[in-house]
Amino acid sequence: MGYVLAIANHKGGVGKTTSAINLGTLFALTGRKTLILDLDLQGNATSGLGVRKEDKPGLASILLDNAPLADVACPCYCDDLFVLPLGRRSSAIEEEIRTQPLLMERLETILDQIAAAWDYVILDCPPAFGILPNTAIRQAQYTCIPVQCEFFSIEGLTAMLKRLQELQASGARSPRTGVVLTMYTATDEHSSQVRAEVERHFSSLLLKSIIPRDPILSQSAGLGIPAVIQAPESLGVRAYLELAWEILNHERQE
Amino acid sequence: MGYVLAIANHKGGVGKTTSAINLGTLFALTGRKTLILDLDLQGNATSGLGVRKEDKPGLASILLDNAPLADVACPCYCDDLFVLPLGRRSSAIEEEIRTQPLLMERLETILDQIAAAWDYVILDCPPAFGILPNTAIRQAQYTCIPVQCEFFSIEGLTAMLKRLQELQASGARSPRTGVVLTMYTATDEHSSQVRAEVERHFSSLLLKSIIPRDPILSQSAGLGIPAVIQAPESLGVRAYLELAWEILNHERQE
Ligand SMILES: Nc1ncnc2c1ncn2[C@@H]1O[C@H](COP(=O)(O)OP(=O)(O)OP(=O)(O)O)[C@@H](O)[C@H]1O
Ligand SMILES: Nc1ncnc2c1ncn2[C@@H]1O[C@H](COP(=O)(O)OP(=O)(O)OP(=O)(O)O)[C@@H](O)[C@H]1O
Ligand SMILES: [Mg+2]
Ligand SMILES: [Mg+2]
Repeated sequence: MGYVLAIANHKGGVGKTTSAINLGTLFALTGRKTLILDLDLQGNATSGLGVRKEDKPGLASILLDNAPLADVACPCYCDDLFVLPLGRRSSAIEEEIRTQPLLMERLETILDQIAAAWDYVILDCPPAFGILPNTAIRQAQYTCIPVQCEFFSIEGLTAMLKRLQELQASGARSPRTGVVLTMYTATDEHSSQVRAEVERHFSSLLLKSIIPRDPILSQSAGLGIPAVIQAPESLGVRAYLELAWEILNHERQE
Repeated sequence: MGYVLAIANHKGGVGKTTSAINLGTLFALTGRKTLILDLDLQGNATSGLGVRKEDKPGLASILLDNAPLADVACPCYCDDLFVLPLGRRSSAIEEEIRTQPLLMERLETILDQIAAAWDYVILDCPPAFGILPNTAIRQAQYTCIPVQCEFFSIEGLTAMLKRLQELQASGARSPRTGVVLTMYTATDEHSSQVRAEVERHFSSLLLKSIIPRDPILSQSAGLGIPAVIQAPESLGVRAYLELAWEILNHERQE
C-alpha cells in the first residue's frame, strides 16, 4: 500500500504546487515510484512537470468515462515520476459527483487503487475545500500545510486546521499533519514576525525545514522542469531536500 | 445605483484582497461611499481593514438570520469606507443556498440592495468558483483580474476568462473586464517575461497600471491598516492610485 501525502491550504499562492512538484521529484529520485495527482482545475502541477495538458485524459476520464489508470498517468523527468492531470471534463467533475451519489464511492475506490499502484502519491490540492480535495485529504496518511511567511497566510490557519481535523476524523487512518513555512526571507522583518507567530501558536505541528523565497523555484515553473532537476544546488532545492527527509522520517516512525 | 466592481481570479495569492483594500480606500478618500464585501471564508479583507471578525455578523447573517444590512457593515479608517464580513455561519452558506433554492433569489436581492445603498461596492472573491462569488460576479459592472507576474498565474488565465464570460453573459448588464499585472519586479527576468507574455496574449484587456512587488503592501496587511493610509508615498500605493483612476475613467466613459 502506497503512502498518500496531501498538500493543502485554502489560502491561495502559498507554495502547494511548488512543494508537490519538488517533493515528488525527490521521492522519485530515491527510487520510489511516485505519482503526483493534480487536483487543481488550473493544472499548475501538470505544466510545472512539463506535461502539456490540453485535452489529455486524466482523473475525470477515469471517473466519468472509465478510462484505465495505466493509460492516463503521464511519465515525466525521471523513471519513477508520473503526473495524473485532472483531465477533460474536469470543470464538470464536482457537479457530476454531487448529482450522482454512486460516483463518490467510485472516486474513493479509484483513489485506493491509485495508492496501491504507487509507492508515493502526492495530492496537489486547489485553494478551496470541495468534494474532490476533501475526499483526497480523507484518504491521506499525511497532510502537509505550506504557510507563506505573510500575515494573510496565518490568519485563516486555525480555522483551516480545525476543518482539516474534522475531515480527517471521518477518514480511515490516524493521519498526521505538518505545517511548513514557505517563501521565508530572513532579512525581511515582516517575514520574521510571521515566523515567530507560527512558532508560538503552532509549534506542535511545525516542521523544522523552512523553504526560503528563491526565484529559481518560480523560474523552473516557467520552464516546466522541477527545480530539483534544473537547479539542484539552489537554496530552495536544498530546503525541499530537508523537508523530504523530515517527512520520510515521520513515516518511518509510524 | 452604485457601481459594483468584482476582483476575482481563481489562481491563489495574486493580490485580490490587497487590491480590494487599497482600491476601496482610495475610492472612499474621494468622498464616494464605499463598501468592501469580503466573500472569502478566511476574511483577509476584513482583518486587513483592522476589523476583528470573531463571530461578528455579516452577509451570512443577513441572508440566513434576516439581520439588517445597516447593522452589520463595519466602518473603518475613513468616514466613507465600510467592510461587510462573511460573518457567522459562513462555512455553511454555500450548502444552505444549494439546499434551499429560495435563498438564491434572496441573495440576489440583498446584493441589489447593497449596490443601491453605496456609491461603490468592491467584491473581494475567494480563489475558487462557487455559488457566492459566481452570483456576485454576475451582478458586477466591472471585473478586475489581478495576475501575478509569475508563470503559474498566466497558465489558467485563458480558461478563467472564458468561464468569466459565461458567467457575465447570464448577468443583467454588459460588464467590462480588466486585467492588472501585480507583484511585478522590473529587475527580475522571469517577471519581465511573464509581463511580455500577458501583453502579447491579453493586450485588449490589459490595464496600463502595473502594481510592483512592494513589501509595504504586505506589512500593512499585518498591521490591519490599508497601505493607502499607512504609507501613501510608497511605490505600491502610487500604482494603486493610477489603477483607481484608470478604473474610474472606464466608468465615466460608459
Ligand atoms: N519558495 C519560493 N520562492 C519563490 N517563489 C515561490 C516559492 N514557492 C512558490 N513560489 C512561486 O509563488 C507562486 C505561488 O506558488 P504556488 O503556485 O506553488 O502556490 P499554490 O499554493 O499552489 O497556489 P494556488 O493556491 O493557486 O494553488 C508561484 O508563482 C510559484 O512559482
Ligand atoms: N504588490 C505586492 N507586493 C508585495 N506583496 C504583495 C503585493 N500584493 C499582495 N502582496 C502580498 O502577497 C500575498 C498575497 O496577496 P493577497 O492575499 O492579496 O492575494 P489574494 O489573491 O487575495 O489571495 P487568495 O487567493 O488567498 O484570496 C499577501 O500576503 C499580500 O500581503
Ligand atoms: Mg497550486
Ligand atoms: Mg484574498
